[in-house]
Amino acid sequence: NMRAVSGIASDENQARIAITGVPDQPGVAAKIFGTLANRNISVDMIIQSLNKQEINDVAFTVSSNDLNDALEALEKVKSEIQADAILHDTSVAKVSIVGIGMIDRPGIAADMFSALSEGQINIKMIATSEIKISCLIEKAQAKQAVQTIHNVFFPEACGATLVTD
Amino acid sequence: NMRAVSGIASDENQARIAITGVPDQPGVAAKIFGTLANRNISVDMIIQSLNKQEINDVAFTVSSNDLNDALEALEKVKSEIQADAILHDTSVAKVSIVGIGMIDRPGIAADMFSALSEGQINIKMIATSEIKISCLIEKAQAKQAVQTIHNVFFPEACGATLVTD
Ligand SMILES: C[C@@H](O)[C@H](N)C(=O)O
Ligand SMILES: C[C@@H](O)[C@H](N)C(=O)O
Repeated sequence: NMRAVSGIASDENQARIAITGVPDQPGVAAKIFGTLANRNISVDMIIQSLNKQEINDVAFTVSSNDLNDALEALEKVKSEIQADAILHDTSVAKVSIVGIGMIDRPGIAADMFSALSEGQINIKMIATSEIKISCLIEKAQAKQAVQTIHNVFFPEACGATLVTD
Repeated sequence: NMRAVSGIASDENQARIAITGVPDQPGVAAKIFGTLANRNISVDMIIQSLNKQEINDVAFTVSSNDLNDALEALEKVKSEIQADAILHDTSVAKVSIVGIGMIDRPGIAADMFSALSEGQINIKMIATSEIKISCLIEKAQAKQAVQTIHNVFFPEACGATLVTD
């Protein structure tokens, strides 16, 4: 399991935006992200889970530097997309494990989530791909998160650094 | 914009599972995915968006062949993780665009979402990474989805195939 993971990354310069209560209909996602693209705002994680009664939330992260521009742009289309609210959270960090073919390795995501759980670190959002498993967590816990994940996936490295004369 | 995308993929052999109403606390995600890993069930997209009042939903996809095993395993831990429900949907397909460095290209995701919207195809779930933007849609619309996305990102190819004698 451990060898599939080649690295751990942490990004504390992200802000999370969530557009809540939008109609779950064609065109909504296009409007949201088209609006951001028109302002040349790059979006990192886009996460949309299942709807409830034809209503959904669309969450995503942007660079902290782009947060104000993004919010301003989205406010302009808020009524058009019939959103209940546009929420944001700057107190987040994205912690990821990177590897090859992780999807075919059941247990890698579970091990990452266990590592965070061991550190009492709550997982706010999750997005995965074959080469990257990312969790959004509390920014203040980012360094601890990297450490606990490192202990799980690179235990021999930790053993070496503990040797003192 | 168009050149960043190297391909379009469609997978009609996935089933979506959603575990709803779980406490948004450390250990929950680890329990869910540890349970699946113990049965050697591979998980594809894991999507968890923001919580509401300390409660969250965790959605993910598995291969259709693994659906029954996955549901059986999750039922056993349902009360331990205090889930309201374990839902599933087999009528889904995952449609993705694949490329390099797509996160730094605002507008690629928007173009994909627009393509689907043009085809009146509702986007049920979204998960993204730098090299892959994936949408879960209605299975019956998978082929149409690939076609509309292809028209947007590879227009010259479509032009060629429309020539008839
Ligand atoms: C919510 C949003 O993703 C909507 N379902 C759409 O297709 O655009
Ligand atoms: C909901 C689940 O992701 C929870 N927040 C956890 O950390 O495990």
